[in-house]
Amino acid sequence: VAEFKGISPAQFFYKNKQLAGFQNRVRALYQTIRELVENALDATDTHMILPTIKVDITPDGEDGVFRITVEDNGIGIPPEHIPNAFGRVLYSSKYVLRQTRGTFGLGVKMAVLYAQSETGSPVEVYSTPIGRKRVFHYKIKIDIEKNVPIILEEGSYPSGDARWHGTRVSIRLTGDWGRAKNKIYEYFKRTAIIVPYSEIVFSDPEGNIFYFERATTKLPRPPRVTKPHPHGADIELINDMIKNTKARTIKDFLIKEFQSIGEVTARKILELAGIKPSTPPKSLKTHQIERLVRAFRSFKGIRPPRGDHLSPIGEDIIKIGLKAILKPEYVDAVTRRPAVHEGHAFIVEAGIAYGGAIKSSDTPLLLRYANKIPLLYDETADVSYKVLWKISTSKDRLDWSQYEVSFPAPIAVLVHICSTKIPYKGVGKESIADVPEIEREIEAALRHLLRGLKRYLLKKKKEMEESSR
Amino acid sequence: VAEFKGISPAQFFYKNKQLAGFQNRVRALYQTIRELVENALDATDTHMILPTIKVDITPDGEDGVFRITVEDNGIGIPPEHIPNAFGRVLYSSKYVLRQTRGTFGLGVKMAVLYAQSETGSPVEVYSTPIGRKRVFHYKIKIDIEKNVPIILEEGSYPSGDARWHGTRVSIRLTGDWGRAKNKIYEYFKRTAIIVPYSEIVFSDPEGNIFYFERATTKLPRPPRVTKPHPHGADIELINDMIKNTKARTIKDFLIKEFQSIGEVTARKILELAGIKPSTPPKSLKTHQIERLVRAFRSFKGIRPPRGDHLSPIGEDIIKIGLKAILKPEYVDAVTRRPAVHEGHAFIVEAGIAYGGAIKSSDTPLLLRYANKIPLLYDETADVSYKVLWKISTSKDRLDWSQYEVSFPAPIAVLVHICSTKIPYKGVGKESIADVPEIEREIEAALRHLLRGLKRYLLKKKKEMEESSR
Ligand SMILES: Nc1ncnc2c1ncn2[C@@H]1O[C@H](COP(=O)(O)OP(=O)(O)OP(=O)(O)O)[C@@H](O)[C@H]1O
Ligand SMILES: Nc1ncnc2c1ncn2[C@@H]1O[C@H](COP(=O)(O)OP(=O)(O)OP(=O)(O)O)[C@@H](O)[C@H]1O
Ligand SMILES: [Mg+2]
Ligand SMILES: [Mg+2]
Repeated sequence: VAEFKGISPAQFFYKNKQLAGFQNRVRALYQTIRELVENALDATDTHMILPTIKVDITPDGEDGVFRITVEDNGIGIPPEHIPNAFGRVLYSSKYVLRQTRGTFGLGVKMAVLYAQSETGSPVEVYSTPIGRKRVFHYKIKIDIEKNVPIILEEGSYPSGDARWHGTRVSIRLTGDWGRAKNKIYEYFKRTAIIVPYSEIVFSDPEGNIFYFERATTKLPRPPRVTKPHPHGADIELINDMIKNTKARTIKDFLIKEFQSIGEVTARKILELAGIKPSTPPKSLKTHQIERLVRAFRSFKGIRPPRGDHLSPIGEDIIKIGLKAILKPEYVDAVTRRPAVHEGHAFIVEAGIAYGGAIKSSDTPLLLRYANKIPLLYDETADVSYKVLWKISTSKDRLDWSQYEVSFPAPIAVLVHICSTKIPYKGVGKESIADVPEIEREIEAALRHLLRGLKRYLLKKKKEMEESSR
Repeated sequence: VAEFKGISPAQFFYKNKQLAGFQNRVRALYQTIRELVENALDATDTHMILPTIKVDITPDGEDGVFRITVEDNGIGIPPEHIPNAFGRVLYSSKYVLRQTRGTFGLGVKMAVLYAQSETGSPVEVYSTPIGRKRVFHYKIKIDIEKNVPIILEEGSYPSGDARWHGTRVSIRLTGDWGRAKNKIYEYFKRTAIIVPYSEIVFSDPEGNIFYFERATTKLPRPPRVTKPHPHGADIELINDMIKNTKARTIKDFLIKEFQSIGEVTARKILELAGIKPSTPPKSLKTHQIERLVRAFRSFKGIRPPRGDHLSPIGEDIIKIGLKAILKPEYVDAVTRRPAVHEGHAFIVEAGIAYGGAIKSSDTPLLLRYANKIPLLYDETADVSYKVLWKISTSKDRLDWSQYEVSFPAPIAVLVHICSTKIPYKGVGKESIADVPEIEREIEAALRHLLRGLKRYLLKKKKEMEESSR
């Protein structure tokens, strides 16, 4: 007799923690740092705050047990939402259509689940939301069966500094520092490259303190919430939008709730779908919504989504970051125009750094980023690696020597993809699927930068030849 | 002001369907076939039933819309569980510690979610559980916001044949048959290789009918439910086990609820953990359970898990499958002894097929399987590919020519990993993480088979030299 049961999302992700990057004590330590730092950065640069982030990893009690603390000067978390934000899997402030690092509503909860299953310790949260004058603090565990927070302690006290705001999160877990440290050091370096406007202080369990100073006060333009585009729509998305709309007619619904649909386009789409423009949206039947989705897909006159809600880093900031951390002799960057994939706009940016303090190596150093998050694992499964490999090794493709580069060479290549929907291959956010539109954009960006590098190398070669006469 | 909210697992997987292999109309068609066929096989061979499976893909209405129907002679589904089995994400009969293809409680629901969002159609289910004399039928959609089934139709009628039992599932969705067909054909061939005891009839949208006949009536031994092993335990697993145990003392709890713990081992572990053997399990505090987990990990005297609950395919059946589908001149297979990873036993099996009808190619054809499921995508991210590549290309490794093989060559390599916990890299089950213990087992199995192939090729070379004198 088969045993049927349902489980909660907390049970699901606890049982399958390897899907989220928590498969062992090496990866769990790394992933916890990532999840906390990425939440801290989302709470700052997304809101035009210059980030100041303090990270501590300290041995705590038994061998192999560490306390990880991350503190930021971000927007803080309203106290009524703190228990669910840390204690309920699939709870988030980022379930809106805006480019942020966080997207799943899972990250910090994975760290809490892991810590609680390894040391039994709750997460400790201190937070002062902008404009509030108190520090709110909580000790939280997760009731895995019910997927609800267990509040072990809560309270508040007056904040010492009326202008301070931010969050401090502290987690106690088992980790393998020895095996994880190189990846963690690399994570901080790559974070400093992509957010050179951030000040980061990292103190490790061996007593070392790493200070990444703020290399610029320039911030990228902030991301904005945008509306869905018809090409990203299906029946269930429309059902959900209809539930929440105040529009009284289907024509107004299309114009108001979607991007890229004006009066003329709305009428044409409705005509194609055989639906009267005055129809109340909430009265539509499923087969009518199906015809609407078909009309979206077959009607050729819908403008592609714009990209101005996105938040690219920008060529200046990319160059500042590469210079500050890699100290190359030559650096360049390019931000491509917005492109589209399944109704979501995306922007590819790339950077190249050559020579100087960069070590020579048989292959270029590939620095991958998605929505300003550094991706360090699963390189060979990633779309950027595929493009770089194709440029480097395909018989029918141009090769590096065509750009005056012969390996071993001191060269680093940065690729950043930003979008309201990143096609991550897994919830652990380590690699990006090889979507053809994204592949094309990365290749175009890299070739543009390689042409610039070639001009530089040719000029340098010429100068050396002249000076040696 | 940040917009906080929680979402259901149905909303989560609907929004992130690319994580589960439903990223576009090519992959969705392929993945739907997989999920339905894998459920059908779980309902048969796991229960010592020779599988007979019928698969139809038929154009249905508009261009690009298909109806997929899969019918099996399996154990069926009790009617009271059908709505949740098809309409509630994270609902399953396979959340027990036993080797099955299904593990997540998500597969068929992803197909239902995709179909409903693309065509608005419900899934249609017909089922007669073993021993019942009626056919129970349902039309079900998923309430995505609440993650509960919506039953559009239900009923039952007397089954025509008192001995018939099984299930028929029918789904209507949009798909790109042209781009998906080669992968789907390959999926059926690779399924026929691994379950040659199964009869499969597949009729495609072009009117072709593919009949994979039952090549043997030998079935692998069925998998059995097993108990957790202490090395796979953490605080939350033990909490959960304590909730459900009838054991009155912690000593009896350890002996009864875990595998590999007898009287002596139980006493020694409890001594190490500083817990009295007579302590009632439900009275233990978190810090005591933490000491128990430490004792599990530090005590050296715990036998590794046995593997006899696992269900390897077996060398005979692997060879039958390879012969029936690839028609090689030479075939061999090996089933390794059980090994262990994080408290879960696993068995690696491998097969090799050479010559005959196999086409020569620059690289060996790699056939990957996990718990009898063929894995066709993400090959380069998979542990088997990594091992094969390492054997083939590392400078310090033996290469293929050492085994008398020079490329191009007509060679196929099969790797099957079975376990109560497969370290899949994603919920779409396409590749397996490179866990060192698994890597070692695959390499040992392949080298064993390559030595056998070498003997065959040397013998063949000698015979040809002698006959040419
Ligand atoms: N340091 C922080 N400052 C402000 N808000 C935070 C901070 N850390 C967490 N939060 C809040 O808690 C929520 C849950 O965080 P969590 O990491 O689980 O999910 P997420 O960041 O939304 O998505 P993802 O799973 O992709 O990380 C966030 O959406 C955010 O609102
Ligand atoms: N053809 C079938 N015969 C018998 N039971 C079935 C069949 N199809 C589905 N089921 C039942 O429905 C449940 C849910 O199926 P679903 O594919 O969603 O999850 P699963 O197979 O348990 O896990 P996974 O997500 O890994 O596939 C199964 O556990 C099984 O009990
Ligand atoms: Mg997060
Ligand atoms: Mg399944």
